Amino acid sequence: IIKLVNVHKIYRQGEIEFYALKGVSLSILEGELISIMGPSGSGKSTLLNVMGLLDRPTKGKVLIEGIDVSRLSDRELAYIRNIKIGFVFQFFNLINRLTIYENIELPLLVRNLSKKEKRMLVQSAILRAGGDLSWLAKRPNQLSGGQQQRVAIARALVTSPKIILADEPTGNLDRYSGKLVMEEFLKLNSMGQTIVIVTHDPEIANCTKKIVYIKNGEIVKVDTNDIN
Amino acid sequence: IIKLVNVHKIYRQGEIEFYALKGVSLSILEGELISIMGPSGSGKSTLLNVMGLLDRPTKGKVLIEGIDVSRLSDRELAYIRNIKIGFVFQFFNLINRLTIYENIELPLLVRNLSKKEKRMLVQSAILRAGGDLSWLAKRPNQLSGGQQQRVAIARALVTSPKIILADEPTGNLDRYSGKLVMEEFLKLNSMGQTIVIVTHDPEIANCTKKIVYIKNGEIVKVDTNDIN
Ligand SMILES: Nc1ncnc2c1ncn2[C@@H]1O[C@H](COP(=O)(O)OP(=O)(O)OP(=O)(O)O)[C@@H](O)[C@H]1O
Ligand SMILES: Nc1ncnc2c1ncn2[C@@H]1O[C@H](COP(=O)(O)OP(=O)(O)OP(=O)(O)O)[C@@H](O)[C@H]1O
Ligand SMILES: [Mg+2]
Ligand SMILES: [Mg+2]
Repeated sequence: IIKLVNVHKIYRQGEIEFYALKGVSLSILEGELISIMGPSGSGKSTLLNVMGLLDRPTKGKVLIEGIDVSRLSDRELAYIRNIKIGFVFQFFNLINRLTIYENIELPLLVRNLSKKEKRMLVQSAILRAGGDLSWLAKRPNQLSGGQQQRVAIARALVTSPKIILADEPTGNLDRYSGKLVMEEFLKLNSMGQTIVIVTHDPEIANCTKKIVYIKNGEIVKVDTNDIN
Repeated sequence: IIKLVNVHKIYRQGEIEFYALKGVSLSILEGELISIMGPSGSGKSTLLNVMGLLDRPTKGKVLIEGIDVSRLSDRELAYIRNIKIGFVFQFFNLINRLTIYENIELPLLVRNLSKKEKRMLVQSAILRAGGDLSWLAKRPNQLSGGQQQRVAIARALVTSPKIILADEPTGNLDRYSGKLVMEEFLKLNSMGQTIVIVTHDPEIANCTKKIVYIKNGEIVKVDTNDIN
């Protein structure tokens, strides 16, 4: 469902060229649940951003459901991203002047839904992310770090996208809240959603069927995890 | 060195009163290394902000080295904070338009130091935090999440403050980088610095001599850890 072919991402600062990704090739099949692990600075967020069409590779191809996205305009890319992908950002990217309700509702705005339908989806999303309905009227800066993280997760879930990409979704959560989030991801995966999780937590990675290891912008190992 | 007496922190939204901290009393002796653990939303960041003079309690007293800080003006508070305390924020609070060098240098600006002295302190700080000298010319948005976290740690270390307060300093780090940070904290503690770490990671907490557990804004348990 996502295919990366020889993807490179180069950042230039004047004369200096830095390779954040060097020749990364990866195929993710529909319905897979995989984690990506690696040292800080190894390229995980960059890789996820390329998969999630938030960033274009410097070289190489990205195919979403077989479509080569380099052929698409920014507008078409944004459309595909909104329809097919739910993204949990490493630092949430919540909008401070909107309420939590409005933040979670954001991905729904391009669809033709009634006020009532949207409210049900938003409420369901925040509960599924392990959050609380009482947060909906608040603003992001009135919530704790872990609470904001769960709001970011809810926003990624609200459209029930085919593909969920999560960048360190439990980094600010205690073990219990982190478990609830993983249980929701496992449930969604059992119903067919494709999920890719970047994580530093081996306990999270151990819940997934495949672990991709990245180091210095390259994939160095892929482990298949035999879980129940 | 830090004493909280019956501290309350109340947030009001119209008629609604929410107690983020309810009657918290805590004494931290000079040279202690303690961790604070608890569920997401339990009040850890609020507690650390009150200890670090970034926030004033609604009720109760805060004493820093015996001085009741409620008697001080905001300006005097800021002065004490700059001189005595190094704070690592949960979300770093780096300034995007400054370089990494300038970000780490910030706490040094009120002191009378030569350019050379400042450069040595900044370079030492970033290395001690497990970072790399090559980051110094960059800007925060050119670094990965974990790299930014280590810059935030470096900024808290650069003045060698008596008290270091760290809010989840390893949340975005891989195990190896997290270990390097803890080793530095242990080293500083062995040289007399008082260190308080808010963490969700039991492995980090196990390196500290005392663990304070907080739940729903109250301290529920204090464990003394017998480590080598
Ligand atoms: N400005 C505010 N207005 C209303 N409530 C607030 C405000 N700031 C924080 N709170 C509430 O205070 C409680 C404690 O927040 P705090 O940030 O201290 O939690 P925490 O223990 O650090 O959580 P985490 O582990 O998720 O970072 C939370 O329930 C939060 O919703
Ligand atoms: N705009 C940029 N300009 C220059 N270098 C960049 C830029 N953005 C990222 N990098 C570099 O690319 C590398 C990979 O960054 P990335 O954010 O993907 O790492 P990561 O694996 O997600 O790390 P972490 O676990 O710390 O979040 C890092 O070394 C970073 O310094
Ligand atoms: Mg990252
Ligand atoms: Mg917090």
